[in-house]
Amino acid sequence: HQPRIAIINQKGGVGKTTTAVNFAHGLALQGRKVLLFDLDPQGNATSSVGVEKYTTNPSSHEFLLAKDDPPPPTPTAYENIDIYPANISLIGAELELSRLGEEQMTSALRKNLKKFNHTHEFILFDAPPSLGLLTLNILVASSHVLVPVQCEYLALEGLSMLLETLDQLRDGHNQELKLLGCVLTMADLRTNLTQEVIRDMRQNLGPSVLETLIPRTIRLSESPSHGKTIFDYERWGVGARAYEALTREVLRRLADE
Amino acid sequence: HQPRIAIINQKGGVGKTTTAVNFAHGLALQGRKVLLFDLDPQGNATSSVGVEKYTTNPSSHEFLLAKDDPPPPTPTAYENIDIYPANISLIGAELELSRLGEEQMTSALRKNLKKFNHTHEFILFDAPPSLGLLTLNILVASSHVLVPVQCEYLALEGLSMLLETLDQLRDGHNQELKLLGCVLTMADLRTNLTQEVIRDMRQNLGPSVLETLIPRTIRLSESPSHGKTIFDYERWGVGARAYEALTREVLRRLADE
Ligand SMILES: Nc1ncnc2c1ncn2[C@@H]1O[C@H](COP(=O)(O)OP(=O)(O)OP(=O)(O)O)[C@@H](O)[C@H]1O
Ligand SMILES: Nc1ncnc2c1ncn2[C@@H]1O[C@H](COP(=O)(O)OP(=O)(O)OP(=O)(O)O)[C@@H](O)[C@H]1O
Ligand SMILES: [Mg+2]
Ligand SMILES: [Mg+2]
Repeated sequence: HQPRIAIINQKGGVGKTTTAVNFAHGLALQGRKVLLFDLDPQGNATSSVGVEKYTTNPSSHEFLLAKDDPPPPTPTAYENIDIYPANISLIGAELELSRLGEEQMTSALRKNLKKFNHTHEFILFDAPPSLGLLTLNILVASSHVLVPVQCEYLALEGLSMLLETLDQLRDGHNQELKLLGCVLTMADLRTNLTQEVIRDMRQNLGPSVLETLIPRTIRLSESPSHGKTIFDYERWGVGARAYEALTREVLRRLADE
Repeated sequence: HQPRIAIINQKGGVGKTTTAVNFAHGLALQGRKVLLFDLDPQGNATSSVGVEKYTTNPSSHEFLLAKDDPPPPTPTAYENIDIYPANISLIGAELELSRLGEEQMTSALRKNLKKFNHTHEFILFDAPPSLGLLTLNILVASSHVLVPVQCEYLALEGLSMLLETLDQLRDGHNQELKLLGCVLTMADLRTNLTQEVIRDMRQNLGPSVLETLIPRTIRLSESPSHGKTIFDYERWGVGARAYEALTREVLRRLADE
């Protein structure tokens, strides 16, 4: 069983890319082989693992719209992590998908994943901040969903809309889709706002909120500028330890299924 | 001359909504009548000014796709600020726009703005975090663009892509489109990262970067949970003073044109 995990939230700047990249490395350090898809046209996940964007490497866009056998992924500097990098043509992907017609436009990624013979134990998808066709393709192709939620008021606002969309998908296009959980990010426990958001989330969503809190730490926002994951940038800091704890908690939740 | 200002950045969580709402109130306090369009399906601008989302008020979605005369806007609790609130059907807007055909799909908003007889001196558009059809409609309908840029590395990555898109639009669909400038947000001057981003931005973009810096302050992230702008929440704090300075700087730049 190879979990395919969508890391999504249409709210912007909540830590989707930071979670995708550091959770990928957390898994890799546990000896799991990980395949990371960067499906955000900005290509933040690609550069956060030190891979050049917009090069001739086969991109996530090529994989998504491949007519024949999909191309191979690109290795990264990290053992056990391969990537399909973002490419500038991903900007036009949603329009290209909408022209495939009702049936195909949300299942192009799933179709090509089925054709792809790979040895990875985990597939992670980094999504753009929207509920458009790219994110819908990811959700239709995934087995699980991890939702980063920033400890801010505005980040709570769109959450019920997102969770409803997941329910609709489960009833329709993708019956196997499970919510792995919500992970609270950029938590600053010195502020009332963070404490209120954590309390609200745990009261309303209970066990769907992961125990692990990701603290706000400047090291997490510095590491991408060096093209490094947090484990490579500050191996034993609070950021790396939080993503290590997140990795362990997700592995436990998957084992308990 | 009524400036129509697009507040855009496809990078998520950089302060688009916070800037749209507080700049709107900054203008209103200077006696200018402002019309705010919330074109992000999340509806953060709508709730940040204390207006109920997803009600029967004529929404920005209705305005965008109106076949006859567009409906009137909704007043807010603030003198001089009216709004077209976001509505849940905005989620489907991009697909609806794509079905209007090549010619109309990016000019629907501009067309309806021309039909609309209003007394507002400024129109502000809050955009979702993408360069899809909603944002393109905003850019085609606007006279100016204000780009909030968070003082973070990942926020710099997508900026050149965005500025290129603006150049292409100016050569094509909208010759009058001017870059008002980039405004640096969530600046924490105690960190090297913020100082590096500010230095990079000023070196590379020079006068396109506004002088005004918006500091990171918890009050700016608390005010939306009370449905208040920063001027209403903490009138003389650092957040309100920064947005007051931003308002004055933008008015100066417009006067110098
Ligand atoms: N725990 C953290 N502490 C401090 N900074 C963080 C943390 N997590 C993420 N960041 C920073 O916050 C910003 C937003 O995070 P990130 O880009 O991962 O969010 P995102 O949800 O992927 O954004 P987008 O919606 O644009 O895809 C980035 O500059 C990132 O470096
Ligand atoms: N100067 C600031 N200081 C502290 N917090 C801020 C500041 N500006 C914005 N915020 C908070 O940061 C988060 C992101 O800001 P905001 O929602 O305005 O960005 P956005 O670009 O509109 O996001 P999206 O891409 O989702 O539309 C919000 O929770 C907001 O309250
Ligand atoms: Mg991202
Ligand atoms: Mg916003």
